[in-house]
Amino acid sequence: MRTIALMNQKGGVGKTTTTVNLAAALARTGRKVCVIDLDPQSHASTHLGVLEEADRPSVYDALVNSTPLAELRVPAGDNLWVVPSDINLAAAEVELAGTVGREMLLRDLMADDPMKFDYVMMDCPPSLGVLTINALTAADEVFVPLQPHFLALHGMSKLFETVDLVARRLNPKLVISGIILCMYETGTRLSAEILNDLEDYLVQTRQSGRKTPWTDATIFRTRIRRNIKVAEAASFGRPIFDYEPACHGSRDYASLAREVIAQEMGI
Amino acid sequence: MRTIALMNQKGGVGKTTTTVNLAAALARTGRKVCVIDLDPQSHASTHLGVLEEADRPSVYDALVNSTPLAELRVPAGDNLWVVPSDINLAAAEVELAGTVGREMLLRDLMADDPMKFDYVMMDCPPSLGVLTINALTAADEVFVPLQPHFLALHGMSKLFETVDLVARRLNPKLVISGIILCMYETGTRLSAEILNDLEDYLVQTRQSGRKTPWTDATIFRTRIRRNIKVAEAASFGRPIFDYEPACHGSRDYASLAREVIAQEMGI
Ligand SMILES: Nc1ncnc2c1ncn2[C@@H]1O[C@H](COP(=O)(O)OP(=O)(O)OP(=O)(O)O)[C@@H](O)[C@H]1O
Ligand SMILES: Nc1ncnc2c1ncn2[C@@H]1O[C@H](COP(=O)(O)OP(=O)(O)OP(=O)(O)O)[C@@H](O)[C@H]1O
Ligand SMILES: [Mg+2]
Ligand SMILES: [Mg+2]
Repeated sequence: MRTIALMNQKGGVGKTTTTVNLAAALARTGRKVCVIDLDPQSHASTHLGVLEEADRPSVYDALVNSTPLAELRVPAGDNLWVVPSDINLAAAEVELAGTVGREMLLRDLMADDPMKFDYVMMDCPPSLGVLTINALTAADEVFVPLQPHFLALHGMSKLFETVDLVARRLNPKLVISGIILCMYETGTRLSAEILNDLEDYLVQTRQSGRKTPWTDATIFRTRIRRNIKVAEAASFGRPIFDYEPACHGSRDYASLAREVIAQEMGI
Repeated sequence: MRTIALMNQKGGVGKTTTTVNLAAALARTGRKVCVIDLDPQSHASTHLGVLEEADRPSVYDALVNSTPLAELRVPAGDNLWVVPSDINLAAAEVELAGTVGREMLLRDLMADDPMKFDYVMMDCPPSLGVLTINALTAADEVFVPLQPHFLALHGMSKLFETVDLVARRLNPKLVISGIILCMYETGTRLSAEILNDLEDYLVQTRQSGRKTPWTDATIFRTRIRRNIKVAEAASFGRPIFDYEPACHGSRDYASLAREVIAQEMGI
């Protein structure tokens, strides 16, 4: 079982879109996949067609009331499930501030969950608060969706620093196993420059000789190209494969899934 | 003096880019403009070429240690100043949780500020936490940068609800005076559909007859078109006008500034 946190504190870089479409791509290969939506805006849930319902419990109840994940999980397609979020989660930062071991809540809920999956994928909000820290403490791996823009690259050192802190204090097995280039605009100088900067940054951080959580991080060769159909799919509450199976977006996410599966051999 | 919060809890919709470029466009007309960077990632500061320096106080010190804004403000161009942010601001949510009147801290600092500007523009982080609430309590007006995508539109009702709460409990004069369409891709069906949905939503919310903070909200006619030069300008730490004065981005932000100035007559 691979437990992966999709995180990046920069907003709008493709975290949710990648969580949903990569999860769907892996499910199409027969692997059992569970998405956990940790964003109070519940965009991953919405994108999978699971809309907020007044009295339905959500991941908020898991964290604040210890409701088992199995009671919250709903089907979202063949081999695909989602533990939905809701807006109450926005209060979790303050509500959990005084809870002992607040960073380990999700990890313990997942350990108690009888159902096993091939992949558990956690969509994180655009911040480094208690929800993202819960995901990093529960995960074995981190995938970093990244838009090849300057402001998105600017935050990588803080992202790495946070992952390092969690690895040292809360979750020694945590590694950054992949960086996913999203909304890639082929042919622009900016994309090429940012990619160069990123590669240089990885090489430089490795030269220190110290083993870090990103020492073995790879930049996936598949670029998720900017393609309006990917954004349209969200408005239909379906992954890209159900909406427009022959577009760039479907090919790119299928190709990314193949690279992710190829990593399994090495694990 | 107009005090404007640029906010949208959805990530990556163009808040920072619009704060910086609209502020620069207004400054080019001779108006005195101060940007306040309330995002812990300090992207507005970086985009204005004001890089984080160890030991330099920031808006964190204003909120947590009551340092006057005048001591924090640095020049960022002709008629343009910025009160920079820093990463310590990320802890403000938890650090201020127990502070009495934590939502009014920025409002009171601004009231004490001897220097008066024509425009004060606050860049908010992608959340509805204490930093954004401080901006809404200190502001007279809200501008909502919005990418014409489904997930961005999805959050508008929560955004309006939050502004309504702040207007009722903390700041009765607060209104949403403008919605700015960013990263607009002309000719795509999605942009046109989202724009229609947004217009319908505004009409519907007005029909209730009750006066709300968005009753007079206008969708600015200027669309900020997607244009890679706008993203490139951020990596040079300059507003678009200094980087590429003849591109779509410069024309769009200049046109937006003209619409914003035209609103002054009505104020
Ligand atoms: N490859 C793509 N091509 C075109 N549009 C895309 C692509 N990937 C994502 N988008 C759109 O870009 C916007 C940002 O993506 P998304 O919401 O997945 O990012 P995020 O990092 O999850 O944002 P947040 O920080 O708010 O959680 C969305 O409107 C989405 O539909
Ligand atoms: N008109 C545009 N054309 C092309 N790229 C743009 C445009 N406006 C903004 N961008 C780029 O899109 C990305 C998102 O914009 P920006 O960072 O301003 O959004 P934001 O809402 O402030 O994000 P966050 O939620 O992280 O604070 C940035 O990399 C920016 O350079
Ligand atoms: Mg998201
Ligand atoms: Mg921003």
